[in-house]
Amino acid sequence: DHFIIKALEDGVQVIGLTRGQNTKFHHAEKLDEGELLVVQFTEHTSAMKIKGKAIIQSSFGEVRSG
Amino acid sequence: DHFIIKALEDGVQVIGLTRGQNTKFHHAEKLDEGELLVVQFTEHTSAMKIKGKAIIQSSFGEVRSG
Amino acid sequence: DHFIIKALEDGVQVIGLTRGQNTKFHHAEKLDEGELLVVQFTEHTSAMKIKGKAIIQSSFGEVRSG
Amino acid sequence: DHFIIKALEDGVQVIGLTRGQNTKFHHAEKLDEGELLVVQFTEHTSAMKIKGKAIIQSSFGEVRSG
Amino acid sequence: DHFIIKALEDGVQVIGLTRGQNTKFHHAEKLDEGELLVVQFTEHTSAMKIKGKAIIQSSFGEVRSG
Amino acid sequence: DHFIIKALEDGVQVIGLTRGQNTKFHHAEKLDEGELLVVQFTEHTSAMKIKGKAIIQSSFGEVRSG
Amino acid sequence: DHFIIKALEDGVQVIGLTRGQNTKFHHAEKLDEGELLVVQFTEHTSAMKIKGKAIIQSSFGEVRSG
Amino acid sequence: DHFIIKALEDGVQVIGLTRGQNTKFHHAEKLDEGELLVVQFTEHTSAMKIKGKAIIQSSFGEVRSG
Amino acid sequence: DHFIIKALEDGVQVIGLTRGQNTKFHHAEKLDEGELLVVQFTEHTSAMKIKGKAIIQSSFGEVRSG
Amino acid sequence: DHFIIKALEDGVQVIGLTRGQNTKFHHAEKLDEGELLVVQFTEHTSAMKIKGKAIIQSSFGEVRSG
Amino acid sequence: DHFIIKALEDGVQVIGLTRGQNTKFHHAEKLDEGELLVVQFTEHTSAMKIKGKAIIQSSFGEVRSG
Ligand SMILES: N[C@@H](Cc1c[nH]c2ccccc12)C(=O)O
Ligand SMILES: N[C@@H](Cc1c[nH]c2ccccc12)C(=O)O
Ligand SMILES: N[C@@H](Cc1c[nH]c2ccccc12)C(=O)O
Ligand SMILES: N[C@@H](Cc1c[nH]c2ccccc12)C(=O)O
Ligand SMILES: N[C@@H](Cc1c[nH]c2ccccc12)C(=O)O
Ligand SMILES: N[C@@H](Cc1c[nH]c2ccccc12)C(=O)O
Ligand SMILES: N[C@@H](Cc1c[nH]c2ccccc12)C(=O)O
Ligand SMILES: N[C@@H](Cc1c[nH]c2ccccc12)C(=O)O
Ligand SMILES: N[C@@H](Cc1c[nH]c2ccccc12)C(=O)O
Ligand SMILES: N[C@@H](Cc1c[nH]c2ccccc12)C(=O)O
Ligand SMILES: N[C@@H](Cc1c[nH]c2ccccc12)C(=O)O
Repeated sequence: DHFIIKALEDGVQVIGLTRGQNTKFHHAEKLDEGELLVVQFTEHTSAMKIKGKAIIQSSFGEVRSG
Repeated sequence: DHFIIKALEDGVQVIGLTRGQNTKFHHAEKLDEGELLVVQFTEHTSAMKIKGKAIIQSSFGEVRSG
Repeated sequence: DHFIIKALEDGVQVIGLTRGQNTKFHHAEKLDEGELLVVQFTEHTSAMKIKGKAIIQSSFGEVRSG
Repeated sequence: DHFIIKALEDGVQVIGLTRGQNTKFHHAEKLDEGELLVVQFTEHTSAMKIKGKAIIQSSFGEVRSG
Repeated sequence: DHFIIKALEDGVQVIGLTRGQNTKFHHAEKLDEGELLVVQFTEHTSAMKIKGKAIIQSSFGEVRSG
Repeated sequence: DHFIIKALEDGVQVIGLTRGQNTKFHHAEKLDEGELLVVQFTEHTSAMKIKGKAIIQSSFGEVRSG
Repeated sequence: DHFIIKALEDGVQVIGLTRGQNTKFHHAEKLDEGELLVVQFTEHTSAMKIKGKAIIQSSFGEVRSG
Repeated sequence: DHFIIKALEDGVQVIGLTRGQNTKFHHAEKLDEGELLVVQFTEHTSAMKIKGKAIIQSSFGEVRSG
Repeated sequence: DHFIIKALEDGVQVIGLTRGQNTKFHHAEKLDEGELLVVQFTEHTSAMKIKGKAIIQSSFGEVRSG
Repeated sequence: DHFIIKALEDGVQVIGLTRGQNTKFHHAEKLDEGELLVVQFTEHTSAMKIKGKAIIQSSFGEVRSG
Repeated sequence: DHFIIKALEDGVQVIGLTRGQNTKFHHAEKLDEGELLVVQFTEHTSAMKIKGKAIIQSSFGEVRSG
């Protein structure tokens, strides 16, 4: 399971939420317009939050945030 | 198995229910309009509840809540 | 194997039945109209009962209850 | 492997038959009209019998009983 | 691997044959018209015989007996 | 891997051949017209022979014997 | 991996070749016209030879020998 | 992974090459016109050479040698 | 899971982010126009960032960065 | 993962490159026109080089060398 | 996961990058025009760089470098 996030503006954030009993933010990767981030679910990340204008590609197709 | 939730209004909640004999709420992630949350089932989460206006993408296609 | 239940009226119940030699109700999650519940089969749940008006999405497509 | 049974009348029964050398009834879940039951094969259930008017959804499509 | 048998007349029999070096009948489930039986291959059942008028659904589609 | 054999005449035989260094007949199941046999490959059966008029359904589609 | 061989004449042979460093014939099953043989690759058989007029069904479709 | 070789002339050879650091011929199966050979990759065979006029069926479709 | 990145200008960067509790840059591979990089997720890389004009091929299709 | 190479001229070479830290040639199989070679990736071969005019079939379709 | 590289000019390079914490070049295979290289990801190779004019076939289809 992976996801591709393409920022459509500066300041887009892709935030990793911790796996386990507690759910906290462990990392926020900032993207400038045009930059691309490819991410997986991992041992430490079981949820992700996306803030700002971006395109997200997944096995379900595309969706826009922001 | 993962799900993508896109909030269509402020105050949308994605609630994780505990895996195991008891079923309780362990986390409620609040989303503002346009924000996106990508979640999995996990060792601690075997059910999820979604309150408020949102689009949910899954392997079955899309469905709206609220 | 997961299922998405969207309540079409208040008071919809998604009931978990115990896995094992005995079959009893271990949890009933109540949904108000528009709320959505995403559930799995688990170590503790090997059957589910749905009461009230709802849409159920599964790998077989959609079906309505109530 | 799971199955979705939708009762089309009151008094529909979904009966679990025991896995193992002996084949006996271990549980009969009664459904009223409109109620829905989602079931799996399990460690204790290797056959199921359906009595009364119902729709059964499986990976093979739909079939009616009764 | 599972199979769905719908009886088209009373007295349909779904017979389980033993797995192992010997092949004997270990159980015969009788179905009345309209009743439905969903069965798997199991640790004890590696062949099944169907007598009487019925519809059998499998991954190969449908076939009628009787 | 399973196969469905529908007898088109009385006296059809579905013969199991032993798995292992030797290849012998270990069982011959006789079918009357209209009767159906559903069989698997097993720990004891690695080849099957079909004599008489029958329809055989497999993952490759249908074929007639006899 | 299995194969279905239908004899189109008497005297068709389905020959099993041994698995391992040596390649020898370990069994030749003779088929009369119309008879059907369903075979697998096994711990003892890693190649098969077919002599005489027959239809062979496999995951690649059909092919005729002889 | 298996392959079906149908000889289109006498004297077709299907040659097994050894698995491991060395690559040598360990067996050459000769086919007469119309004969069919069904082969797998095995613990001892990691490459095969085909000499003479034949049809080879594989998961990629058909190809002719010779 | 792999990805193919084709640089459309000089100075494109494919950056590997560390797997684990911390998320840092562990490697930045620079590509000149026309050069191609094929990468996997690995034990050390659970996210990748792409800066500059490039085409990225993945199981979701193509997307452009920059 | 296997590949089928059909030589379109004499002197075609299919060269196996060693798996591991070093990458060297461990075997070169020469093919005459019309001969066919079916090969796998193995414990000793993690790359292959093809010289001369040939058709190569793989899960990606066909491609010509030379 | 494998890839097929066909050189469209002399001097094409397929470079293997090391798996692990460090990312270095461990091998560069040079291809002359028309030569073909089939490669896998391996225990030692988790990224590959391609320089020069070539066609690359992968599960995503074809792409040209250079
Ligand atoms: N810490 C949670 C994160 C999470 C995953 N899926 C969720 C769904 C709802 C709420 C929280 C979550 C877990 O690992 O389970
Ligand atoms: N605690 C329950 C949560 C649950 C999962 N699926 C359900 C279906 C119905 C009711 C509750 C549930 C369990 O792990 O099994
Ligand atoms: N306790 C039962 C629940 C069940 C699952 N599938 C069923 C089908 C019919 C009746 C009961 C069931 C079991 O785990 O097996
Ligand atoms: N107790 C039997 C139940 C069963 C499964 N499949 C069957 C087919 C026919 C008759 C009985 C059965 C078993 O576990 O094997
Ligand atoms: N006891 C036999 C039953 C059987 C399975 N498949 C067969 C095919 C032919 C005859 C008998 C069988 C076995 O387990 O192997
Ligand atoms: N005893 C043989 C039976 C067999 C399986 N496939 C075959 C093909 C040809 C001849 C015999 C066989 C074995 O287990 O291997
Ligand atoms: N004894 C050989 C039989 C064989 C399988 N595939 C082959 C291809 C060519 C020649 C022989 C074979 C082996 O197990 O490997
Ligand atoms: N002995 C070699 C045979 C082989 C397989 N694939 C190859 C490709 C090219 C040359 C030789 C081979 C091995 O097992 O690896
Ligand atoms: N170090 C993080 C990297 C990561 C993966 N997926 C993410 C999604 C969001 C933010 C960070 C990440 C991890 O292994 O989990
Ligand atoms: N010895 C190398 C061979 C190799 C495989 N894939 C490659 C890609 C590029 C260069 C070399 C290779 C390895 O096993 O990893
Ligand atoms: N040494 C790195 C190579 C690598 C793989 N994927 C990457 C993506 C980006 C940068 C480097 C890499 C690793 O094994 O993880």
